Amino acid sequence: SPEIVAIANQKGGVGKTTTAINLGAALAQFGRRILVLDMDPQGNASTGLGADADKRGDTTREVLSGEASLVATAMQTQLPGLFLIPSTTDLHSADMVMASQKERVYFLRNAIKKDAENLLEYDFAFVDCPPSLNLLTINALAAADSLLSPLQSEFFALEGLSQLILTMREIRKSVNPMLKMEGIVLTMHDSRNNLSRMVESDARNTLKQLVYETVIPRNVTLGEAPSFGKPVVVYDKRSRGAVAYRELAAEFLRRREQK
Amino acid sequence: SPEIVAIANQKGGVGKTTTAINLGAALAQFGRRILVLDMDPQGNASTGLGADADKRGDTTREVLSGEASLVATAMQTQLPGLFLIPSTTDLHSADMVMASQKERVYFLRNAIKKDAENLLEYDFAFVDCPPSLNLLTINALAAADSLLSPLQSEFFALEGLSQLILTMREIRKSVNPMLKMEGIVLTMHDSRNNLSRMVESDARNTLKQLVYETVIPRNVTLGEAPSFGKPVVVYDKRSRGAVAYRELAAEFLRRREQK
Ligand SMILES: Nc1ncnc2c1ncn2[C@@H]1O[C@H](COP(=O)(O)OP(=O)(O)OP(=O)(O)O)[C@@H](O)[C@H]1O
Ligand SMILES: Nc1ncnc2c1ncn2[C@@H]1O[C@H](COP(=O)(O)OP(=O)(O)OP(=O)(O)O)[C@@H](O)[C@H]1O
Ligand SMILES: [Mg+2]
Ligand SMILES: [Mg+2]
Repeated sequence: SPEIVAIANQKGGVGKTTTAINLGAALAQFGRRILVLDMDPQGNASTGLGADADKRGDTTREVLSGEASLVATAMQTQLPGLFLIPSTTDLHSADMVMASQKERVYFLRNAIKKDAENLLEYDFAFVDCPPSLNLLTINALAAADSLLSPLQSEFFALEGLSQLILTMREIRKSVNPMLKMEGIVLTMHDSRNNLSRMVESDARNTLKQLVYETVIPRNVTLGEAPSFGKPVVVYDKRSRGAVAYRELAAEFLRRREQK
Repeated sequence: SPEIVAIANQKGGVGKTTTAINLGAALAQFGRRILVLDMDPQGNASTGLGADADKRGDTTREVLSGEASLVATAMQTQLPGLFLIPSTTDLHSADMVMASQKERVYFLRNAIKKDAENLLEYDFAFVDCPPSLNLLTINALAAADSLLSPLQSEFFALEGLSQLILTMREIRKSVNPMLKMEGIVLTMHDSRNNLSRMVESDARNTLKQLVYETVIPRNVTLGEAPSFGKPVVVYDKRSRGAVAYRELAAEFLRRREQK
């Protein structure tokens, strides 16, 4: 069955959505079958994969509430092998509704279990989380096999990492003992500037093998691609952004083979 | 009494904290008395203003729960005229506690009312909000006179603006009829790149006078300054970031004189 990977970090704007879209797309180009689940009411992963806001039938909200099954909701993107469960701002109200229920942290996990048969055809599912340790993110961490966390090469982002690791430990103790830290990916990196280099050396010194060797550079095509509803590996496959995400995908697979 | 300005945008990493710190600091240098209230459990505004995590006595959490008064909690920063109400990750649990109370959206407003006498000495209070439309942000919008929203010069950020404006309308209808849209500030702008220019022209065409003339450029000193616990106007006063925030402060004051 597919490995469920939560892409989470409560610090805002660190590259969660960009990583979910482009790591997913690069793996699809390598022949894997990938599901991206948009767990953010902002719906950025949905827009970035070309799902126009008015064409999103069933969404993550209906999957969480049990009205729709996971795999039936998955829609084909322009890239073969890459599928999306879109979200809209309606997901915001699902957050409120879940809050009062006893099973509130297990809605996603239950939806995955219910559809386990149909999910067998996928290799990986990436859950794009909102910038907050709210119920939507907790649901993703409770359902995931592993957590992949983008780390923006900035001071505030480095500061937030310890909070994320603490939260991860709590989740492991309380709702999901199997959750493991998959890795940390440096994003928006500019090797000419001291701050970026300082963040990288700090992260590698403290987190060692957890930090991916691949570093995603700051590259304007990564900001342009979503406005065309395309992953960067489709929008501009020779760009530094596309090259970096293909390298990341290769390392992501290598790490699994070594285990 | 001071004008309460909420600095909010549910899109992550758009420059909310950087604007709260540096607009506040520039106004303090112009002789105004400024209070920055950190409403984000990440505590970035607190770190960026030099309040070490282990030296934060009473914080926003105690102010919201009524255990401490607003002005008594305010701590002097290194810059004369600039005061801070710090936060820690404890604020997360306050969010949970508030959720079950009837007055849940008015905790901040009640704290401000209770301390109205002592607040008279301040000219402006800036509330730095987390990247989410959660109870902490709603409390800030319910208590604020105006909303100042940073707009990162990126596609996803532009997309999120309509959601923010919808939320603002709902708040005006339900909890705070006096709340007005103060303005929108373009941040991390790079005039050499098409995407930045596209976002700027889109924003100015649709939002007209709401968009500040002053545009904050992408400038690495804005990322470096928080690692020294200083506003950029103190850390490197001749940098493009410092110049831009001083210009923003001047325009912020001009907009008020013209009204
Ligand atoms: N390596 C990069 N180089 C340049 N721009 C980037 C890069 N990665 C992401 N971006 C842009 O930076 C912005 C923030 O990235 P993104 O939206 O993926 O972060 P996020 O963590 O998902 O944000 P949020 O916390 O709001 O969910 C986006 O506009 C994106 O297009
Ligand atoms: N104009 C700028 N030029 C360069 N870097 C900037 C600029 N403004 C902010 N930054 C840096 O970009 C990152 C995001 O900014 P900031 O943390 O202020 O955004 P935010 O909206 O408060 O994020 P969050 O949504 O997590 O609260 C920070 O590391 C900050 O130092
Ligand atoms: Mg995102
Ligand atoms: Mg912030």
